[in-house]
Amino acid sequence: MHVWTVANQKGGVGKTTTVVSLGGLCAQRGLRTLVVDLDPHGSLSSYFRLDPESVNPGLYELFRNDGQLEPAMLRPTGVEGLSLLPASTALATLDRQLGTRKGMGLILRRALQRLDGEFERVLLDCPPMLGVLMVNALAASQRVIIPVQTEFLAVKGLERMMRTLAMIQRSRNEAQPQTIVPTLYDQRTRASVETLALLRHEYSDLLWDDVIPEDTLFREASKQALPLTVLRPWARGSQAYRRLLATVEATAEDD
Amino acid sequence: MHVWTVANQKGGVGKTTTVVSLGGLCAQRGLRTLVVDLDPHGSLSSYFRLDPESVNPGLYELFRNDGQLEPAMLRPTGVEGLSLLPASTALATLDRQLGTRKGMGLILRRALQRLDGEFERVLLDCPPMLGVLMVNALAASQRVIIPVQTEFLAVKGLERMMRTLAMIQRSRNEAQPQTIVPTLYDQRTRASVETLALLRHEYSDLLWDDVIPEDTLFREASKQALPLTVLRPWARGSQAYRRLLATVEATAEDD
Ligand SMILES: Nc1ncnc2c1ncn2[C@@H]1O[C@H](COP(=O)(O)OP(=O)(O)OP(=O)(O)O)[C@@H](O)[C@H]1O
Ligand SMILES: Nc1ncnc2c1ncn2[C@@H]1O[C@H](COP(=O)(O)OP(=O)(O)OP(=O)(O)O)[C@@H](O)[C@H]1O
Ligand SMILES: [Mg+2]
Ligand SMILES: [Mg+2]
Repeated sequence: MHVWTVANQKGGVGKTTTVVSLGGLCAQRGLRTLVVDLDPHGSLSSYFRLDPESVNPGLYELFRNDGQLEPAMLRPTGVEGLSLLPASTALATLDRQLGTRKGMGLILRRALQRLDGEFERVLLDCPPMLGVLMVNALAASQRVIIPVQTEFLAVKGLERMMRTLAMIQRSRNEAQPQTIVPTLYDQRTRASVETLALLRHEYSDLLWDDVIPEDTLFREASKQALPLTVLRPWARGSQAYRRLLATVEATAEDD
Repeated sequence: MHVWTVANQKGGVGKTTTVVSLGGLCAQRGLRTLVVDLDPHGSLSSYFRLDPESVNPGLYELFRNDGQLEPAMLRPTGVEGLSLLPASTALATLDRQLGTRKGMGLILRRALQRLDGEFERVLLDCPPMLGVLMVNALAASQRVIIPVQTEFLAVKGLERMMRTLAMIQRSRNEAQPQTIVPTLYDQRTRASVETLALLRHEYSDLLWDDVIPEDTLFREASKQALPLTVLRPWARGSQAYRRLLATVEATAEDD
């Protein structure tokens, strides 16, 4: 079972879109896939028409019951082979309640290990902040995918994100490969083109060698509660995520 | 002194861009203006070339010293008449450390009251999450500006945001007016046009009657560390924020 985290402390860079797109593609290939919503705001759960105000049981109950995973927590998404472990707004209180308790960072890891025979791919959607939820996601996964918007400030934010990851990595034994993914790329905008060149210069070894282009069809797809890769398999955005998945799968073999 | 909060739990909707743009306009009009960065990721501070990893003293020290505001916390931005109270990454620990302490939600309000004669406009930039920082911002301000991206999921997120605000409002005596601002509007995209119609239907009394259009020059401006309203006063984005400020100022008279 491969577990991948999609994270960036910057908001609105395409984390949820990446989880939905890659999750949809894995399911379409016949791999039993689970997507997990760690964001108290619940974008991933809303995408699949669940209401984070009334989800129960969900990820919050998993944390409150010390990692006890119940079958009722795994929900259908309307896409064959794709299941969802939804978020609820109550997750926003976890940092205050459990943030300093010993072993708090390993709860999700232990819970997902029990699913080993049931799923082949698990994707974790993180909230746009560094807290106990992101720490849990990083501890539970073998690889981190970091979407970055191709604009100047996002590169500054990426420096901080990489420092955060380095800090968290120090407490792991095995290395955790990272893939930086340029998103919302608009080749007509000078800022996009220049930022991509800057990223290629500063992060040449971790940066994916392609980009996810801006594609307004992503907004249509979220309205239909379907991944774009399912709704319009040949849209520009779908093709780009298909190329990304090929790269991640090729390097994941060594995980 | 008018204090306005710009907040939305959804990431990447234009919160920081709104604070920078409105702050720039107020300063250009000769109003002494302060912008405050409450986001541990520090986008507003980075915008004006401060490094959230090394800011000290900043907002974190203000919270740690129980609201003690020192002159060294107020920094220049390179824009005449515009000052910045910067964030540091350490703010991410506040929820865990201070989240349940009594009176924790009023620290910023008390600190800003001491600036009453020094500034005429204060704008608070919130992180994309509900926590002690957002609660402080809402308690310290007379009005809330809520940027919303014109896409389907954002409207679902807005419902949750409004419920959150209603929950926090219950503990206030005076009403806190709210202005919902459609951002990143692209009239060529069906999802944008349909979502705007939906917003106009569901939130007719709180919704601003205009939109902030998608304008790639915002990305250029952040690269120059200048508000777009200063760099290119007649860009589409600048003109839209000028119209928004006119609406907010007209209704703020009653605050
Ligand atoms: N390649 C793309 N082209 C066009 N729109 C996109 C693309 N990727 C994402 N979007 C849109 O941008 C917005 C933000 O994307 P998304 O919600 O996935 O970001 P996020 O990083 O998960 O945000 P948050 O920080 O709030 O969790 C959404 O409206 C989404 O539809
Ligand atoms: N009207 C607009 N047109 C084009 N780009 C915009 C517009 N408003 C904001 N942006 C761009 O969208 C991105 C997100 O904006 P911004 O950082 O202001 O959002 P935010 O809500 O503050 O994000 P976060 O949730 O991370 O704090 C930035 O790259 C910004 O330059
Ligand atoms: Mg998201
Ligand atoms: Mg911001």
